[in-house]
Amino acid sequence: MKLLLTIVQDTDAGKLQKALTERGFGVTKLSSTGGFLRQGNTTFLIGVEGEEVRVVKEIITTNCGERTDLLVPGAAMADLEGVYAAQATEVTLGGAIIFTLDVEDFVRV
Amino acid sequence: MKLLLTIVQDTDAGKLQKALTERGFGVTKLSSTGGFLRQGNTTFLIGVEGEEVRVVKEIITTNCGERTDLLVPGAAMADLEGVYAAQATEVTLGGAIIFTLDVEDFVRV
Amino acid sequence: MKLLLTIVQDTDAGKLQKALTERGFGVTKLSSTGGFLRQGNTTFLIGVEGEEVRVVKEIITTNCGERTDLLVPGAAMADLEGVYAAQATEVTLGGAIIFTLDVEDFVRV
Ligand SMILES: Nc1ncnc2c1ncn2[C@@H]1O[C@@H]2COP(=O)(O)O[C@H]3[C@@H](O)[C@H](n4cnc5c(N)ncnc54)O[C@@H]3COP(=O)(O)O[C@H]2[C@H]1O
Ligand SMILES: Nc1ncnc2c1ncn2[C@@H]1O[C@@H]2COP(=O)(O)O[C@H]3[C@@H](O)[C@H](n4cnc5c(N)ncnc54)O[C@@H]3COP(=O)(O)O[C@H]2[C@H]1O
Ligand SMILES: Nc1ncnc2c1ncn2[C@@H]1O[C@@H]2COP(=O)(O)O[C@H]3[C@@H](O)[C@H](n4cnc5c(N)ncnc54)O[C@@H]3COP(=O)(O)O[C@H]2[C@H]1O
Repeated sequence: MKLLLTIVQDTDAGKLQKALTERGFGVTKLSSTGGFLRQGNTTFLIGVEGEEVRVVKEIITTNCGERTDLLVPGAAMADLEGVYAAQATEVTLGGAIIFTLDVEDFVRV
Repeated sequence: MKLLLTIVQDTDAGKLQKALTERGFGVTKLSSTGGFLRQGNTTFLIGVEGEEVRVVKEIITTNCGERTDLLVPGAAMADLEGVYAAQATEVTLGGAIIFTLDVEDFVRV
Repeated sequence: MKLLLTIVQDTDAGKLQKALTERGFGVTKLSSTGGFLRQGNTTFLIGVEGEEVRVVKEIITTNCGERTDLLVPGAAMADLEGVYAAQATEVTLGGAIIFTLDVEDFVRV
């Protein structure tokens, strides 16, 4: 068994938790804080049999992977700022960090 | 040294913490949430010398192991529900998950 | 890569977080509780390349290592307690516990 210690943004945490438990994977959630930005994030403990590690990493990537989005400022903001406001800006969202640790023994008592 | 990452129900956490520290074992407690039931639970970090892992697992089993209990509805409830309420029902309590990780180095500074 | 699971006193946590991130190290902070004294403390997850483990342990020791301090009771207290109060007493501060775990795989998605 492997333990995937996975750090994701709070905004992606609920989606990931649902996607993993719906497919029968065990998950435990810890609240954490980023060392650099000092903002809240989420650390998941996910114990997975070796042959399913690849599947779980795909689920994490689909739900939390880094992606870019076009942020078109809301109409109201555009009025306030005049002609220039309407242009879309590209922002980066999401992102996840996965540490894979080897589990010597796993037991349920 | 091994690190036992142990997930138990909140109701058993205090008992386990007391049982471990009374016997001189080091313990750190993290608040966590179950991925499936989304209820609060407790994740303990327990660093233990290799030869004492078996003892610690026994202490965890004694204090948090899965057990069944006969729940006899309180007398007041029985009055309300009439003749059928008085029967006892069997419920499952407790349960613990233990991941054993190998610790390459342990140092106190 | 190694994962340094480091438990420090709350009073030293901010200093350590700043010292590590200023030098470009990745850090995640978890709130925790000591098993024996039942007081809040801080558990850091620090993923570090193998060759930098020694440097990070030095940063932890400098910022959180156990040290003694001379506590001279405040002047106001000395007045109240008369002649004997002015003597300094030695107190122990800080201290950190570091578990080094091997990371089989580290990925950012
Ligand atoms: N492989 C793993 N990796 C990381 N953490 C793990 C884990 N397996 C269990 N846990 C942790 O231990 C708690 C108790 O798990 P247990 O298996 O006794 O009891 C579980 C199990 O009987 C059931 N369950 C859990 N996940 C399920 C799923 N995806 N589908 C169906 N039933 C599930 O619901 C109970 C409560 O689960 P919950 O998630 O709320 O709480 C879980 C979770 O926090
Ligand atoms: N093997 C281990 N596994 C997991 N976590 C560990 C650990 N050893 C230490 N820790 C964590 O580090 C904190 C500081 O431990 P330290 O050994 O410096 O300082 C300890 C130690 O000097 C003493 N102590 C701890 N447990 C004891 C016990 N069972 N019996 C007697 N003294 C104990 O009390 C101080 C505070 O302990 P507290 O538990 O509140 O807080 C502990 C605990 O959160
Ligand atoms: N080696 C490691 N060990 C333990 N935890 C780790 C880690 N690497 C990343 N993390 C965790 O993952 C979060 C996201 O990291 P990411 O690298 O995507 O995104 C990072 C990275 O792009 C940047 N960053 C992080 N530390 C930095 C530093 N010391 N100097 C410059 N930029 C940094 O700021 C973003 C947010 O960082 P933050 O610390 O708030 O939040 C981090 C931290 O909680």
